[in-house]
Amino acid sequence: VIQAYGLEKRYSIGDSEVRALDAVSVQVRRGEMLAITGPSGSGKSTLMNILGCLDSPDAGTYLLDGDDVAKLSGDRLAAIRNRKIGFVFQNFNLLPRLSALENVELPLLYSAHRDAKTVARKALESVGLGNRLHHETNQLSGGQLQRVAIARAMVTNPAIILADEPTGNLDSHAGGEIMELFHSLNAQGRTIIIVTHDPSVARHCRGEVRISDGKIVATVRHNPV
Amino acid sequence: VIQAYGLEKRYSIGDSEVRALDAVSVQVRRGEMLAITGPSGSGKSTLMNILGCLDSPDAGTYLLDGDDVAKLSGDRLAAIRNRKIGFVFQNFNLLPRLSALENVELPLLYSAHRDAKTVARKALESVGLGNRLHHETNQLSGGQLQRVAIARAMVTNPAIILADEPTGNLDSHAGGEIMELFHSLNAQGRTIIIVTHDPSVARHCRGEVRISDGKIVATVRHNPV
Ligand SMILES: Nc1ncnc2c1ncn2[C@@H]1O[C@H](COP(=O)(O)OP(=O)(O)OP(=O)(O)O)[C@@H](O)[C@H]1O
Ligand SMILES: Nc1ncnc2c1ncn2[C@@H]1O[C@H](COP(=O)(O)OP(=O)(O)OP(=O)(O)O)[C@@H](O)[C@H]1O
Ligand SMILES: [Mg+2]
Ligand SMILES: [Mg+2]
Repeated sequence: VIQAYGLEKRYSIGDSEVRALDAVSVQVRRGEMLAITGPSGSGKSTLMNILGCLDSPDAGTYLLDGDDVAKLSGDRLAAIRNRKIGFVFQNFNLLPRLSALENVELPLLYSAHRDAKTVARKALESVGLGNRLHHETNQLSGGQLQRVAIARAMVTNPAIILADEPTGNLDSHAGGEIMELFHSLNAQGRTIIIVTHDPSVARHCRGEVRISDGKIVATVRHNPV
Repeated sequence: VIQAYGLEKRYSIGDSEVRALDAVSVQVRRGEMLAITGPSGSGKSTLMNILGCLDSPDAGTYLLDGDDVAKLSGDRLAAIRNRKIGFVFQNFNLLPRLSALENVELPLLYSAHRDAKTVARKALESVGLGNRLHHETNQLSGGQLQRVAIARAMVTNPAIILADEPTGNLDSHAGGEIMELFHSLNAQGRTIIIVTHDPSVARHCRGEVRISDGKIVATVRHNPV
């Protein structure tokens, strides 16, 4: 479902150049659960943003379900971001003045979903936040905010979930619950890509791609745990 | 150096009450390195904010170096926050339009420090960001932002460092380097309190306080690793 070839992403700061991605190629089959790992600053979020159609590479090709993403219209890309892909951001990207429930129903309001509040409530209950629905973002703990971001990414029933370090603020129990949730979403046929620093999260995934300094340095097959 | 007795913190949302802290008492000796652990939402950040003089409890007493914090003037509290305590925030709290270097030198500018840029640069080098000094916060990875927050907390040479989940966005190598840094700061006599979800970080600390649902449920002594 995802075919990326030769992705390049460069930044210039002053007179030095950062090669955030260097000739990166990734293939992900439909229904796969893949981990992306690597040191801090190695290019994982940069890759995820390109796969999530939030950013475009300086070179290389990205085919999503056979479409060349670089050739799609703005409208088509927006539709893909809203309905095909659910993105859990590393820094959550929640709206500060809104409650957990309001944040999670937001993607549904764009498509005038009839039961937005009910669907949003169930998503929050599935991440253990049924008793925090009306707390605003400044009234929630770091790990609760992370779980609101996870709930929001699931709520449009996306075919692809991209999760950028979804358990960094969670204790091992809450982290384990999130991995079970991802497993059940994957069992429904969704494609799941998880950036993680946690080896136990990576072990849960059938495949693992390791990135270092903007390059893919290894592709690993795990026996499922 | 830290003596807290019977701390209470309550919030009202709608008609329900959240007891974020419930009769919490903690004593920390000078030069100790202590971990605070517990599930997401259990009250760790709430406790850290009170210990860091950023928030006040609804009940209970907090003595810092023998002073009753509730009785100190606004000026005295500001001086303590700027010079005695270095705080690494769970959500970093960096200034968006500023570079890594500018963020880290900010606490030094308040006290008109003569060599602010040099001290800030060395702090960033000590967390592996010597080649990212001039990147602004939106040009840094999640783990790089976390390390900028750590550098900023060290730069005023504080006697007490409070770090709220300082390795959540770091791979195990970078996380290990941060723990070595904390160890060397502790060896210089500084008191270090680390909130963490990472058992390997907790094992590095001589003592561990476990919190659940706003209450302290265990105090553990580790043999040093
Ligand atoms: N807008 C930008 N301008 C300049 N450099 C950037 C920009 N965005 C990212 N970088 C650099 O590109 C590199 C890769 O960043 P990226 O966020 O993809 O890393 P990461 O693997 O997600 O790291 P982490 O595990 O710390 O989140 C980093 O070294 C970062 O400093
Ligand atoms: N301003 C507030 N209003 C209402 N409830 C709050 C407020 N701040 C925190 N809470 C609640 O108090 C509890 C403790 O929050 P705290 O941030 O201390 O948790 P934590 O242990 O740091 O969690 P995490 O590991 O997820 O960061 C949480 O359940 C949270 O929802
Ligand atoms: Mg990242
Ligand atoms: Mg917290």
